[in-house]
Amino acid sequence: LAQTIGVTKTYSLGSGKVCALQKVDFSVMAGEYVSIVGPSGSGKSTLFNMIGALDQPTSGEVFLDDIDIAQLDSNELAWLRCRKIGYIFQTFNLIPVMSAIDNVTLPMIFAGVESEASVERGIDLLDQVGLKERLHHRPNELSGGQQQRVAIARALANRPSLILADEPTGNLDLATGQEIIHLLQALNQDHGVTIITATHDLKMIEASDRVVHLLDGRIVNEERNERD
Amino acid sequence: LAQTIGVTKTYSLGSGKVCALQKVDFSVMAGEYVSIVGPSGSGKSTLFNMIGALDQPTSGEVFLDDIDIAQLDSNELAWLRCRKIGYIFQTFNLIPVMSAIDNVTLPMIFAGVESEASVERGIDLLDQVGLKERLHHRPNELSGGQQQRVAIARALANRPSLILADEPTGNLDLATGQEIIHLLQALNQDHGVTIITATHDLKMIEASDRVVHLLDGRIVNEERNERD
Ligand SMILES: Nc1ncnc2c1ncn2[C@@H]1O[C@H](COP(=O)(O)OP(=O)(O)OP(=O)(O)O)[C@@H](O)[C@H]1O
Ligand SMILES: Nc1ncnc2c1ncn2[C@@H]1O[C@H](COP(=O)(O)OP(=O)(O)OP(=O)(O)O)[C@@H](O)[C@H]1O
Ligand SMILES: [Mg+2]
Ligand SMILES: [Mg+2]
Repeated sequence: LAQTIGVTKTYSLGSGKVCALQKVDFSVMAGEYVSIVGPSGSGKSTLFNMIGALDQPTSGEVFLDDIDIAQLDSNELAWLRCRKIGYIFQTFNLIPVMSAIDNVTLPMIFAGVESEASVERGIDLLDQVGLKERLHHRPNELSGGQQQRVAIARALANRPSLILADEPTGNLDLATGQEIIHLLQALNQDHGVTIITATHDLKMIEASDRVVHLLDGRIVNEERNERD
Repeated sequence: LAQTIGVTKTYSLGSGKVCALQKVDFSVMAGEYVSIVGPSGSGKSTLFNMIGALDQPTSGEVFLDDIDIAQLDSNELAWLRCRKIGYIFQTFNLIPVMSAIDNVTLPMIFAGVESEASVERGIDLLDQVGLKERLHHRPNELSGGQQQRVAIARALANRPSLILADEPTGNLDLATGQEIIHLLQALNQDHGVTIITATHDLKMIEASDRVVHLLDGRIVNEERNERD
């Protein structure tokens, strides 16, 4: 479903070059649940930006459904990011002036879903992440973990076939984190949604089929989980 | 050192009232290391805003060093927040247009520390959190966990006697998180700094003297840790 071949990402700042990813070969099969683990600064979010078509590699290719995304025009990329991929950002990236329900329905409006159906689905998604009492709160009227859960609900809005979850439980207590892990697991097991998470949450790692270790921008290890 | 008496915080939105804290009696002795735990949305950050004088209770009092902070004028409050209290925000709150080193030295400039000494201390603090290679990166040129560590370094800049750490390891892998736990522990044990953390990190909770459980804006349980 998703593949990076020889992906390198180098940032050039006034103070020098930072090599965030070095020749990363990474692939995920449709329906897989993969966790990417590694120290802070090892390149997890950068890899997600490559796979999610939010940024371009300095060299190497990224394929989604066997299509080289560097060949897509901006409309095709927009469609990918809106319909095919659900991105849960590490720093949430909610729209500050919009309420929780409006943040969640926005991608559906972009996808052409009519207003009543999108509000109904938005309420259902926010209920699934425990926020049905917070529909009309704006991000600054929500706790950190509540903002994180709005970001999660939003990523699921258009029923994406690929979810990129960047540290989705970082701001959650263990019980709420478990609910999110089960939510993602159910999408994977019952609906075949492909899930890639960047995480250091051991429970989330346990729930995945495969764990890929990143260190200083390189994949250094990979292990399969024996799941029943 | 810090005490809340009957602190209640109610937010009124168009859609109704939210009672974030209900008659909370909470106190911390000088030199203590206390963890506040509780589900997402239970009131941890709100309690921190009360203690850190960043917001006012709807009713009840907050005392710092036996002074009712509601009686302080804005200069006295500014001094408190700059010199006495170090606040590590759950969502970092770094200044986007400034580099890591400038973010860390800013509180020192406000405290009247002269420029060369503040840069020297800033570099040392960033080194202590593993970021001496990232001094000139701005927040959007840093990973999530690196931004969190800049926020930690900044909170320590003026050698506060009270640190409020709101989920300081939420974006960190276990090894980096351990470094932060040891850093805070050393400040507490070697320098008598009072530390209050809001966290769901079990390792951080283990490191504290006392654990206070919050649920729906109320303290529901408290336990002492037997530490060697
Ligand atoms: N725009 C940028 N310019 C320069 N360097 C950058 C930029 N963005 C990221 N980096 C650097 O690239 C490296 C990888 O960053 P990335 O965000 O992918 O790490 P990460 O594994 O997600 O870390 P974390 O667990 O802390 O979120 C980091 O060392 C970071 O400082
Ligand atoms: N400005 C606001 N207006 C309305 N409600 C608010 C506001 N700020 C916070 N709340 C609500 O107050 C409650 C407590 O929020 P708080 O941020 O203290 O929780 P928390 O324990 O820090 O949660 P988390 O673990 O998710 O960070 C939440 O239910 C939140 O929705
Ligand atoms: Mg990251
Ligand atoms: Mg909070």
